[in-house]
Amino acid sequence: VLSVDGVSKSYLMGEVTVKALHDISLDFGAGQLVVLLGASGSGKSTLLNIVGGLDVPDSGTVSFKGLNINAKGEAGLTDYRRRSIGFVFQFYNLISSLSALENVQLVTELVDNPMSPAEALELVGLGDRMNHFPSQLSGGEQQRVAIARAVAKRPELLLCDEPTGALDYSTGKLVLEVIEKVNRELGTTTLVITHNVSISGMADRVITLRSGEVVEDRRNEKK
Amino acid sequence: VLSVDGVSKSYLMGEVTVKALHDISLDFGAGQLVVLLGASGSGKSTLLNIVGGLDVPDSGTVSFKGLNINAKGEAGLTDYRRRSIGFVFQFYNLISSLSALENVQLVTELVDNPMSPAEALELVGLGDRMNHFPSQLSGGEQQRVAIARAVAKRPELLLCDEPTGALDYSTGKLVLEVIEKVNRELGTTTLVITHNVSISGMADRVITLRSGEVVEDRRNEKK
Ligand SMILES: Nc1ncnc2c1ncn2[C@@H]1O[C@H](COP(=O)(O)OP(=O)(O)OP(=O)(O)O)[C@@H](O)[C@H]1O
Ligand SMILES: Nc1ncnc2c1ncn2[C@@H]1O[C@H](COP(=O)(O)OP(=O)(O)OP(=O)(O)O)[C@@H](O)[C@H]1O
Ligand SMILES: [Mg+2]
Ligand SMILES: [Mg+2]
Repeated sequence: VLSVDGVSKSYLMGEVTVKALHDISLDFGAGQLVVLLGASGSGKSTLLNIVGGLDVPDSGTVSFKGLNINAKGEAGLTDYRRRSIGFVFQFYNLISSLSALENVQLVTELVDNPMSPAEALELVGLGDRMNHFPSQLSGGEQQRVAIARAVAKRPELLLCDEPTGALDYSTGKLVLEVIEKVNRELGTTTLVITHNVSISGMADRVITLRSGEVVEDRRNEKK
Repeated sequence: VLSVDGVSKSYLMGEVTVKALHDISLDFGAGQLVVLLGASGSGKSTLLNIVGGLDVPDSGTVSFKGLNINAKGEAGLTDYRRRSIGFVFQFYNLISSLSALENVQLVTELVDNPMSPAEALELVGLGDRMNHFPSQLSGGEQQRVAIARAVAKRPELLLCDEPTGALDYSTGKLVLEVIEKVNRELGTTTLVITHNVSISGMADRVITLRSGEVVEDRRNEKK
């Protein structure tokens, strides 16, 4: 359902070229739960941003349900992002002037069949923090609002950049159960960047990046 | 060398009072390496911010080398923060218009005997990223600039809020070795908030918070 074909991305820094991604080709089946591993700076966020239509590759294509996501201009890309994708950013990207509830609501209003914002926040243990603003929330609470916002959309494609980075063991486990539940019950194709090894245990497939290249692509036989 | 005495902090949210910290009393000896554990929202960052003079308690005092840090007004507090403390923020707080090198330089210029900015960045594996701006760095790279900036000061007190949250296993291990080395070679009193269990292994003492209270305070017999 999601196809990455020959994608490369580089940055020119004076005389040095930083190759963030080099010739990445991957196909993702509907409903697959994929974990993306790799050292700091190996290209994981760059790949996720390109798949999510937040960044454009220098070469290569990304296709969703057979259609090139970059072929329909800015409007087509915005539509893809709004309707099809739930994105959990590495830096959360919450709107500081809106409460937790309003941050989730902003996104659920854009789609046809969302969860209620309150329901999504309850799922991640923030039922008693709905009226707090981002600056009034702990790091892990902000991260969980970002997760609630992404899953509340009931998206076809869920892209999560380090969803448990700021969480302790048991809160992280709670969040992973939410992600795994959404993947299983809605058939959401799910890509999770993580350093949390227990997440790879629940994945169908584990892909490892190193210096912008895929160095391992392993199927999990747990299912 | 650092004393927290009867510190409490609450937030009034409409009809509900959120008790972020409740009557915390702790003494930290010079050169101690302390790990602070606790679930998301348990009050860890609030405690660290109060110890670092970035926030003021509702009641109780914080004393550094016998002097109440809040007793000398804004000027005294600014001086305490600049000279005595290296702070690694949960959200890095880098200046987006300055390069990695300049971000570290800004801080080393304030003290008498700092490391060179280049040296500090090399220590955390960013020798080849010195001229990148924060927006041109991966999440883990930004976190490492924040760490370089804190240790380059050669501070008396090093306060780290989740210094390995965005890092993979081996990069996280590198960072912990830097923190542990600074603590050992400079005798820096070090408080580290983390969810990374391997850090508690290297600590002299492990303190656990739950709902704003200290529920465990354990000495490590490894040394
Ligand atoms: N705008 C940019 N200009 C220059 N270099 C960049 C830019 N954005 C990213 N990079 C570089 O590209 C590389 C890959 O970055 P990316 O954010 O994808 O890494 P990552 O795998 O997500 O790392 P982390 O685990 O630390 O978040 C990094 O080494 C980074 O320094
Ligand atoms: N300005 C504020 N107004 C209201 N409540 C606040 C404010 N700042 C923090 N809180 C609440 O205080 C509690 C403690 O926050 P703190 O940031 O210290 O937690 P933490 O232990 O660092 O969590 P994490 O591991 O998620 O970073 C949280 O439940 C948070 O919602
Ligand atoms: Mg990243
Ligand atoms: Mg915190």
